[in-house]
Amino acid sequence: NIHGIRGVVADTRVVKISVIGVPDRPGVAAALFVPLGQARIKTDMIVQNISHEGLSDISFVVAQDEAQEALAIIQEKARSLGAVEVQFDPEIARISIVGGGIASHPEIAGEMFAALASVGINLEMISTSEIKISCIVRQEHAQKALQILHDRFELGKGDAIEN
Amino acid sequence: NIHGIRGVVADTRVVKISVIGVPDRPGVAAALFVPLGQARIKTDMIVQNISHEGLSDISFVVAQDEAQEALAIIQEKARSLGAVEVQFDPEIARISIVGGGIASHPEIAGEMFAALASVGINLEMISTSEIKISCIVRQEHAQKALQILHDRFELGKGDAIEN
Ligand SMILES: C[C@@H](O)[C@H](N)C(=O)O
Ligand SMILES: C[C@@H](O)[C@H](N)C(=O)O
Repeated sequence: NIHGIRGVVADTRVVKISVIGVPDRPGVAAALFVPLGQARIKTDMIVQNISHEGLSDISFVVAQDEAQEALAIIQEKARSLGAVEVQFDPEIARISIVGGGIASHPEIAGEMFAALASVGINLEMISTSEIKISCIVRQEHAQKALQILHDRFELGKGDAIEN
Repeated sequence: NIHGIRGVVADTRVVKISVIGVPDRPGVAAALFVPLGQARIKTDMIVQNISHEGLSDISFVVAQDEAQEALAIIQEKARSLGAVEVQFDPEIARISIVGGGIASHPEIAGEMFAALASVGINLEMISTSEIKISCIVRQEHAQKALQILHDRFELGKGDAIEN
């Protein structure tokens, strides 16, 4: 396979929760995630970009079977923080490329984004590290996303997994 | 140490580039990151949250010595995409907790955020995976951040590193 990528994974049994317009000041992220941790809820792909006019959005992904509990906790905390709103989106898929090659192959991110764009898939959230590139897309695109990435990165049969 | 965390790292020789208000449609992320990959520029911590009114922000971190070249590429691409603006921020530190324990210890994220908040550090960007939790903070807080996380997670001397 190309670039030493170990595989591509599509997770469809996850949901996205976004807290919109929270104050960008110390303690806000803690206020949201300490209670989730205390409830033993596993959060993944926590994403927060830079703020605008003192307000930030914080999103994260949770497993479907923890979603209701996570949402209840978040809605209460968001209210006390004065958040603009909480969005709950179950119709997502998380598409991830994993592999040690990412750090040493700076072209992988762009190639993954271009591959998904080539079949018309919009990237709704992005989060990357040296060993993993993850994108949130509409759940209906999961199969198509796996296929194009499998083809583009010349992966073997066992390397493109849908969960 | 607590939770099987392997260490905490502060990277201060990095800069943040943010492309503000790009269209949230297929191909935009590719337009920005394919040229960076072709220039062999290593991007880390690409972060994109959900869009508002059809527009998104995309941020990423690059090493100081690749920053000028990355910025030049991004500014040209951002212009052709009709981005609202490009922000360049060199006064940052990336604070990361690394360890296999993160996936199985859902309390780590909240505890990290709370520890940093307890010493007044604002979290400007957040990006997480099962093996790494990264926050962008003001560069001036790097030492303080390392110290509080080292103390809170009871890490040994060699486990809190400033780069
Ligand atoms: C928005 C949120 O991350 C806030 N900046 C905090 O530090 O908690
Ligand atoms: C904003 C950008 O990520 C866009 N949604 C794309 O798919 O390229």
